[in-house]
Amino acid sequence: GVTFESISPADFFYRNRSIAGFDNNMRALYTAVRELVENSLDACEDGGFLPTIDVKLSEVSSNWYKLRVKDNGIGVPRDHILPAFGQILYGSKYEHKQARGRFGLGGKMAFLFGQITTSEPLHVITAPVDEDHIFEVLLRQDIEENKPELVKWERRKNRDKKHGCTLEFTLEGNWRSAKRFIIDYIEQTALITPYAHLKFTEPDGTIHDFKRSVKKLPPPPTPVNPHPKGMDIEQLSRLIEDTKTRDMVTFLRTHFHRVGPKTAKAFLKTINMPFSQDPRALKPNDLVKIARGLEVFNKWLPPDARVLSPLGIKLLELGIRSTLNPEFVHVTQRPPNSYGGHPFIVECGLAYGGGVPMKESIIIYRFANRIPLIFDEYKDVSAKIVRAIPWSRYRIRPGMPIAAFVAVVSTKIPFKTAGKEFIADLTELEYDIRMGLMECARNLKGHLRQKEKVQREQVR
Amino acid sequence: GVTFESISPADFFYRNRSIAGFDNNMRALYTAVRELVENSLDACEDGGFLPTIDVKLSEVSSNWYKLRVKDNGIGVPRDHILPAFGQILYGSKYEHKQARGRFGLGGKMAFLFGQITTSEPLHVITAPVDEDHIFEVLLRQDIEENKPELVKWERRKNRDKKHGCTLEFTLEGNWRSAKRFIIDYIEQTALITPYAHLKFTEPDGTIHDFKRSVKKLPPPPTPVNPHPKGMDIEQLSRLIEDTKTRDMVTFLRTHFHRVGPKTAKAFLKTINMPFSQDPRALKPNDLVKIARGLEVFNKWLPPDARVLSPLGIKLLELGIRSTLNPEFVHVTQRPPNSYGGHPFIVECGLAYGGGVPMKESIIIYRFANRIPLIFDEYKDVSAKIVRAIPWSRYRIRPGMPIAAFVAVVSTKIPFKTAGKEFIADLTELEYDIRMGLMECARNLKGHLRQKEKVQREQVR
Ligand SMILES: Nc1ncnc2c1ncn2[C@@H]1O[C@H](COP(=O)(O)OP(=O)(O)OP(=O)(O)O)[C@@H](O)[C@H]1O
Ligand SMILES: Nc1ncnc2c1ncn2[C@@H]1O[C@H](COP(=O)(O)OP(=O)(O)OP(=O)(O)O)[C@@H](O)[C@H]1O
Ligand SMILES: [Mg+2]
Ligand SMILES: [Mg+2]
Repeated sequence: GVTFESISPADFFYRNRSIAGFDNNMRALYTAVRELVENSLDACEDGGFLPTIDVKLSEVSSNWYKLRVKDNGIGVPRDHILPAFGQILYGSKYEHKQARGRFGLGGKMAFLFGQITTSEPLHVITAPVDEDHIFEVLLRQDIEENKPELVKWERRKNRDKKHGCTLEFTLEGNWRSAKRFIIDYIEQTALITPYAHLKFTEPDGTIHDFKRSVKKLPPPPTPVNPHPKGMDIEQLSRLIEDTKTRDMVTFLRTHFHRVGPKTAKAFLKTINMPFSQDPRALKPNDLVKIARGLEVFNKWLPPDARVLSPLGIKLLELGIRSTLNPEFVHVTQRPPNSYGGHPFIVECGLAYGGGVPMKESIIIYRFANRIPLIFDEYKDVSAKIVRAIPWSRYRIRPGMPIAAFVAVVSTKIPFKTAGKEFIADLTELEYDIRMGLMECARNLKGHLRQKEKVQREQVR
Repeated sequence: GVTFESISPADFFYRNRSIAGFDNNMRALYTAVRELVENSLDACEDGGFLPTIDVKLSEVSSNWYKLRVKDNGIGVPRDHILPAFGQILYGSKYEHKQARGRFGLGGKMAFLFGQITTSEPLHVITAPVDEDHIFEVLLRQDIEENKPELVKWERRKNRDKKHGCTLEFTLEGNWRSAKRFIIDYIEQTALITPYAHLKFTEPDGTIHDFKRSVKKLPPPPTPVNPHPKGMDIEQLSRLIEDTKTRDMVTFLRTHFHRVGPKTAKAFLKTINMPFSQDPRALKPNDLVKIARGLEVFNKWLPPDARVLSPLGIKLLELGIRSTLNPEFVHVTQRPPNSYGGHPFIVECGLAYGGGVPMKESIIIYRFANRIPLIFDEYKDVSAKIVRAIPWSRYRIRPGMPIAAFVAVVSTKIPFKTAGKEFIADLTELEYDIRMGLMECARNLKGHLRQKEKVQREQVR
């Protein structure tokens, strides 16, 4: 007969680690660096600190590398050190707020890959902000049970009041193949995080030092209620289960983003629901009615852009000019939009000429919640849109030196893989990316037409 | 400060369902059909029964569809009905054997999507083989706790001794957009499963009836020990934890695929380990030594092809000819290979002319463990290889009517997403796909050269 079993989520991601970005020794090394740098950037921004992040990769023996990442972030509170680093699907980024982290597994998958290839434990030194001690911990993961295994725990007084986290572990990797992608990732991260000081040391000792060029943090994102558009019945039932409200108008105003009394009442009228209806008395059929109505109702206010923290067109243009020194740049920020209850903002840019390389097709730079996406460009929704735009209509021909920039921020980036390599084909997102790039294309067309005109007059 | 939480695996895949193939209402409807058909095919083959599968999609209201799938497989044993359909990461396909299922979540994600869009429960009627009763169950999923919620349970005597499973649930879907992909999937499944009787009824009543054209099942795959190449330390420690063996030669012979006493001793010599070493006394350093040694040792026997169940070049050619009626076909089966302890076999085919459509680039048909892969072709490892092959060297030019077929079977297909849409870029796999397609290309070149010669002589 057949044998039934259940496996832990750690076991699932161990057995199927290509889903989390650990396909092979090249991708594993890249993803490990990515996941730790993103954890450090989140930890610094969470505390309002200008990030200082030191990444060091050193060769232990052929194919074995020690990765060490040190930051000045908020550190990890004592009671959460073991599960934060040893329990898959445990983390501090499950709330409805823009962050690089989201899944509760990235950093841990990196340590897990180190453990299964070298058997070495994870070494953590952390000085959590608001606590008086520094904790130095060695731990492993019990993959079958999905829990941390403590190897060593030490605590000492935090005399100089510094805060932050240093992580070190050893993993098998393919540096020769990963090198250009890792360096590309670090450079692009520095491009869109000019307020961070990022230092990366290669195994051969070469140092890439990206000093801060901006001395203050951008306004941080804030936690936010879900936007009413695209709610599903599970989300609704969870809100109803925990709600303290006792009528539907207050329910809508309390739990959804930017819903005032007038809008709430107008909505309830469209589904023939009394304003005084107690949310806890709703039947399953009512939930269906509400979910469908929320999707169809078209008088919702769009999400408030201030809950998100986009790059800003000034910063995006600065980054493009400093990286590529182009002859022409146009950047634009789309109005806030939302999908499935999650607000998002798309920013687009086109750069032409100057230092932009000439390639057969348009080079695409992609950013999602300030994470540069380096792999699988042609699989990404941005590439799908770039392929579909009728560029010749804007006098843009193959072989021209053109680079496109697409930056998305959201309370939830719809990644297609747990390795955050590329974004799913989401209809609302496709619309904004297309509109943004076409606006940039129209502006570039004007520049090209002007340039042609000048060139023709020179010929005469 | 920050708030730490953990979430259940059901909650993870609910929140991030694009990772499981439920990106939007079109993909969700497609993936739901796929997952249930594959569960039914596995259930029939597990019991050695010629599959008879009846898939019916009917429109409940605008955008709501009822999906009903009935099969004559082994059914689900009474004690496993609730977790099999209500607990994510629970299933019968975790063993080391070729199967369509693997993750323990596909069918459940389909029902979950139905539940969150319509609030309707899953309706199961199952007659498990080897039991005397038929069970009729209504259930929902408690997503936050990752456990089934029983709504109704009935049992009656199984008088006519039939066996199988019928599943029915309602989900929001986009049939208009999904239609061509779903029909494509059903047709390609019929192509590579000629021993199955597959019937699909569209919402408008149109019936696609694919009768059996082959009257017996192919030899089934068998459970197998992992192949020694590409073991990691976690796999080794699990084997050691459970082993009844007390010396390393017996350990290797008992737990690995095709390792005899001579090979085991030769291997142990290469890592200076005594034959009598007790596996339970191994230190972490020894595990590292063994893992590295297993990877480097080059005298392992390749995996025994008989544990896998490839299509076979006869069946593949039959399927290609019946679908496309080409002027020329060449198919080939690569020798067994393995990666990470998992044996795999690649079969390739090229079809030219006749009914093969003329497209700008080569059309690629992909199969993984007899699952047709319909989406995301350009993201798949096969497409990566097709783009990289220098076709002009074989007189194959763009615009020729050419279709490529790549079928992979393995104890573990390295899917890049939990939605099984495409395969990760695995080095060993890339090698075999390239060699297989180039062999077909050489044969096609011969055919094209012959054809040109004949045409030139006709001109004279
Ligand atoms: N350098 C760090 N400083 C402070 N806290 C950290 C650091 N690295 C990880 N953490 C904590 O550990 C938690 C788990 O990290 P992990 O990378 O596994 O998941 P995540 O970042 O929450 O989500 P994702 O899987 O998307 O990366 C984080 O949520 C954070 O609270
Ligand atoms: N039609 C069916 N007949 C018999 N057993 C079934 C059927 N459908 C599902 N099952 C059982 O329920 C289990 C869970 O199915 P589910 O699709 O969720 O996961 P899986 O098939 O094991 O893996 P995957 O996520 O890769 O599909 C299966 O392993 C199988 O034992
Ligand atoms: Mg993280
Ligand atoms: Mg399944």
